[in-house]
Amino acid sequence: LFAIRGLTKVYGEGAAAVHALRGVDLEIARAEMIVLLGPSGSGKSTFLNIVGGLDRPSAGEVFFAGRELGTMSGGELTRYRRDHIGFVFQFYNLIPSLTARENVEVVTDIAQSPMKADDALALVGLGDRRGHFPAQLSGGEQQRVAIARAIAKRPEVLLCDEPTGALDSKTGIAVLEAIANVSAELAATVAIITHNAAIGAMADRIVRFADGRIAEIEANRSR
Amino acid sequence: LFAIRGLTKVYGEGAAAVHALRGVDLEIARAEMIVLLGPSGSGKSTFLNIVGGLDRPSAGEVFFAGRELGTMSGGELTRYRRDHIGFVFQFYNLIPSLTARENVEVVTDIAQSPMKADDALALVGLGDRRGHFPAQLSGGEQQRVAIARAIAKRPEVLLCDEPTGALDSKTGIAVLEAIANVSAELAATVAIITHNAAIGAMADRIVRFADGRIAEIEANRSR
Ligand SMILES: Nc1ncnc2c1ncn2[C@@H]1O[C@H](COP(=O)(O)OP(=O)(O)OP(=O)(O)O)[C@@H](O)[C@H]1O
Ligand SMILES: Nc1ncnc2c1ncn2[C@@H]1O[C@H](COP(=O)(O)OP(=O)(O)OP(=O)(O)O)[C@@H](O)[C@H]1O
Ligand SMILES: [Mg+2]
Ligand SMILES: [Mg+2]
Repeated sequence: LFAIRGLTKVYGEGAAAVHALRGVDLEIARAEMIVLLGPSGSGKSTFLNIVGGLDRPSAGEVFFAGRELGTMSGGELTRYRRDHIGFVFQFYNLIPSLTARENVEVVTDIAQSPMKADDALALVGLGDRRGHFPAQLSGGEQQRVAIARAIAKRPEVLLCDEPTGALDSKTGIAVLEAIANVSAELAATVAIITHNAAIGAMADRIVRFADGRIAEIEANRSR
Repeated sequence: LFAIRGLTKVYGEGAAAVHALRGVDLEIARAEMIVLLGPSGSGKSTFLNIVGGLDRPSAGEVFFAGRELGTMSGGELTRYRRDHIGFVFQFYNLIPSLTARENVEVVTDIAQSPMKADDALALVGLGDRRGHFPAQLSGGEQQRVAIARAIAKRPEVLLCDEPTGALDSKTGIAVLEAIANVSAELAATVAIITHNAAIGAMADRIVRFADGRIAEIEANRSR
């Protein structure tokens, strides 16, 4: 489904230049689940943002179902994200002036065949927090709203940036089961950035980043 | 050093009331390190915020060296925080318009015997990111700036809310060593909220929250 070639991203210039991605090659099959691991600062979020159409590379290409994202205008990238991608952001990116339910509905109101917002919130254990604003939610509760928003969309592609970072292991497992069940039902293509070994166990392949490159790809032998 | 009695915090009213803390009792000895564990939403951040003088309880008392925080005015609480507390926030709370180094200096400029900002940033592995703004830093790098800011202050009391949530295990260990070394040097009193078992291994006692109460306190047998 995805073919990524020579993906490069440089921030800044000259002596201050930061080479966040240094030529990344990867293919992702339809309905596959891959996990992205690697040290802090190794380029994982930058990679996911470009694949999700939220950022543009300095060089290289990302093909999605044969279309190269670099040829898309801003409006076309917006439609690409809206029609195909569910994204769980590392910083949650919730709208402070909307409740949990409203934050999910912003996305489901324009999706093709979404879940009900309340059903998605129930799947992540937040049924009784629907009317709360982000400032009235704990860290882990905010993260779970961000996850509910992405899975409620029932997207073809689910991109998750550290979806369990703020969660205790029991809540994290419940959330991973929600992600796994929804994606299995949709045969979704899933890429998850995580430090959580339990997610590693669910993946088809494990992709290790180091210093802006892919250092290693291994098939998950425990599956 | 701390005596906490009947600490209670209720948000909202009537049917919508959320009982975030339901009468928490705890004593914390000087130079002790305790770890706070518990499910998402169980009251850990609320507890730490009140102990750190960032929030006020609905009922109950927090004694710090014999002074009850509930008797302090807003200005006295501000001085309490400035003079005694280093805080690592679950949401980092960095100032977007200041660089990493400037974010640390905001705190060290008014501290009694601080580290140099550059030394603290080096301790968390960010020596080469000092001039970056928060938006130019990865999630884990932002979290490390927040940690550097707290430990650079060389505080008497260090309160950390999920300090390694966004970090891979190797970076997390380096950061924990920085926290452990700085606090040992100062004989600081440390309370850390975490899901990271490695931090649990460093603690004197493990305090488990559930549903706004302390469910269990155990001495750390592996020390
Ligand atoms: N301003 C608020 N209004 C209403 N409820 C609130 C408010 N702030 C927090 N809460 C609720 O209080 C409870 C405790 O929140 P707290 O942030 O202390 O949990 P926590 O243990 O830190 O969770 P996490 O591990 O997810 O960070 C949560 O259920 C949360 O929804
Ligand atoms: N706008 C920017 N300007 C300059 N450098 C940047 C910018 N955004 C990111 N970087 C740098 O690019 C590198 C990769 O960042 P990225 O967010 O992809 O890392 P990451 O693997 O997601 O890290 P983490 O695990 O800490 O979230 C980092 O070293 C970061 O400092
Ligand atoms: Mg990241
Ligand atoms: Mg919290």
